[in-house]
Amino acid sequence: MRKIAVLNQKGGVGKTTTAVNLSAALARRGRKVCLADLDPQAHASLHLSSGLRDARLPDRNLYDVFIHEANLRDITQPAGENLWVIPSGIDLSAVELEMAGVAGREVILRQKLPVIDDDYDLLVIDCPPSLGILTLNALTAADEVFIPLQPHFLALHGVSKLLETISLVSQRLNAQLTLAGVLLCMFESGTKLAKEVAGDVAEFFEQAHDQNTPWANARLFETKIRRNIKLAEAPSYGQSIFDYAPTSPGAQDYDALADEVVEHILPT
Amino acid sequence: MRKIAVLNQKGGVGKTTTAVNLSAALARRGRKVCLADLDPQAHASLHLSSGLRDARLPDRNLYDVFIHEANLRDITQPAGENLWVIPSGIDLSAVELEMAGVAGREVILRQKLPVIDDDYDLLVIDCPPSLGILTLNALTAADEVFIPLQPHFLALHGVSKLLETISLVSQRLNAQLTLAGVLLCMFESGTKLAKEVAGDVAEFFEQAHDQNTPWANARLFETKIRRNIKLAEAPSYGQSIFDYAPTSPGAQDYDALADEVVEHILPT
Ligand SMILES: Nc1ncnc2c1ncn2[C@@H]1O[C@H](COP(=O)(O)OP(=O)(O)OP(=O)(O)O)[C@@H](O)[C@H]1O
Ligand SMILES: Nc1ncnc2c1ncn2[C@@H]1O[C@H](COP(=O)(O)OP(=O)(O)OP(=O)(O)O)[C@@H](O)[C@H]1O
Ligand SMILES: [Mg+2]
Ligand SMILES: [Mg+2]
Repeated sequence: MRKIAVLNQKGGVGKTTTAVNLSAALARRGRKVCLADLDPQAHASLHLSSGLRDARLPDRNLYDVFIHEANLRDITQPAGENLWVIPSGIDLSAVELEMAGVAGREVILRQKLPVIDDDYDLLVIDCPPSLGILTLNALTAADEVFIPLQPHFLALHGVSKLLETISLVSQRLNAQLTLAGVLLCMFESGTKLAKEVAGDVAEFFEQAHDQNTPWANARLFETKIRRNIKLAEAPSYGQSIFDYAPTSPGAQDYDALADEVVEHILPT
Repeated sequence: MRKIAVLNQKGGVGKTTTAVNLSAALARRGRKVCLADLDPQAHASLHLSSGLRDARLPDRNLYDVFIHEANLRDITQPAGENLWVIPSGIDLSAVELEMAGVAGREVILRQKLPVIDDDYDLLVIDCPPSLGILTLNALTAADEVFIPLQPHFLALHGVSKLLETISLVSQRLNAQLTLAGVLLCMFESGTKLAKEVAGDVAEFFEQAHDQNTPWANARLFETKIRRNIKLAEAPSYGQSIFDYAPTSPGAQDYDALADEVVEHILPT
């Protein structure tokens, strides 16, 4: 089972939208995909749960795995063909405080994964906008990181802090962690800001190529996810963009991303 | 000194952009405004600091106030006419962990405020996208809360969780805390999603009016901050929208907001 963590400590850059729609796109291509929602705000879980209109989440969720030693299989829910979700719940926000000082708190999720390792081809982990215990659990559990990036000012400033964290985790806690790709999201084509930041990001990762770092082979995805209101509407119908608006630019872009991921990141 | 906390645990909804530009607008109207940056990502500090291009922050910042008992006056920096900033720094992210279990950790900022109470007319506090210790410090220090809201799905879902937190803080830690206003940001006029969510928010706060809650008198600002790329460009020049693009829709909207705040929220 390949394990991808979708990370960026900056808020509202498209982590959840990417985790959900990329998972859905790969499920449509026949991969068995499990989406783990590590964000206490639970937007990925709400996006894919059929009880969406009343925003109701399952009682048993990742909190029970972290605090009460529950089994991942017990809390996993089906979310569509080839797609499953390991839901979050609001109690998950207590994990940071309840686990302060607990030895091994950064590797709890990783220790739970073997039991589902043969169930799926791919695990996609959606993270909260922070670099706390929950995100660290994603980084120690994952093989690869995807960083969604809104091409606005300070995007690179945040990424260098994130790369520092990836570097520390790969040195101390998870030697197989690498940065697989950076994805420009909410791309406002036609604005010079987007072009400039996209150029800066491309340059940064080209220069990284000869170094011995976890991002030496990182791909700046050619696919850019353009701003498209359909992507913001889809969650209220409990649907991926492919069910909600299959011919929209949002669907085209996440389809193109899935093709790029299949070709360059996932072996067949 | 009036104290306004700008809060929303959802990421990327316009907290920092609002904290910075509303502060700048009120400073232009002759108010002495101090902007306190409680977000370890320090975007408000970077937005207003002249060392912006190299994204350099002062060595002494709010971290020293929380952990080393520094005085707020020692770390405050001028940021323009009638405008000062109490900067953040990356170490601020350690506060959550270093203060776990420390008694009174939710009221540290409040205890430091008396020394600057006569220096300014208004303190505006920018918060991170979470409901942790830093945001709690803002809630116990403030008289009023402004909630920037992106009119997307789940915006109301997040707000009700936030109102719960405001309610708890006002009952247990800060009896004068109220919700002053909700501000629709990144408003994509012309989309039905924005209209629907704006309608839901308006309805929610109308129904709240007769109850005995901290949001009974909350205002849904008539001003909506429209999506405008100039607002995203201004930080890279270290300028408020009024210096960077004074005739842009972003400047018009934050000016209109400032007028609404002066008329309905701040006494002259
Ligand atoms: N390309 C896009 N076009 C239009 N709206 C988008 C796009 N991508 C995401 N959105 C919307 O923008 C908002 C923020 O996106 P999203 O929730 O995916 O970001 P996030 O990084 O997961 O945020 P958080 O940091 O709070 O977890 C959501 O309402 C989402 O529906
Ligand atoms: N009305 C707007 N039009 C266009 N861009 C905007 C607007 N408001 C904010 N932005 C941009 O969107 C991004 C997110 O906004 P901002 O940083 O203010 O949100 P935030 O709520 O403070 O985020 P965080 O949760 O990470 O602290 C920034 O790059 C900002 O410049
Ligand atoms: Mg998210
Ligand atoms: Mg902010």
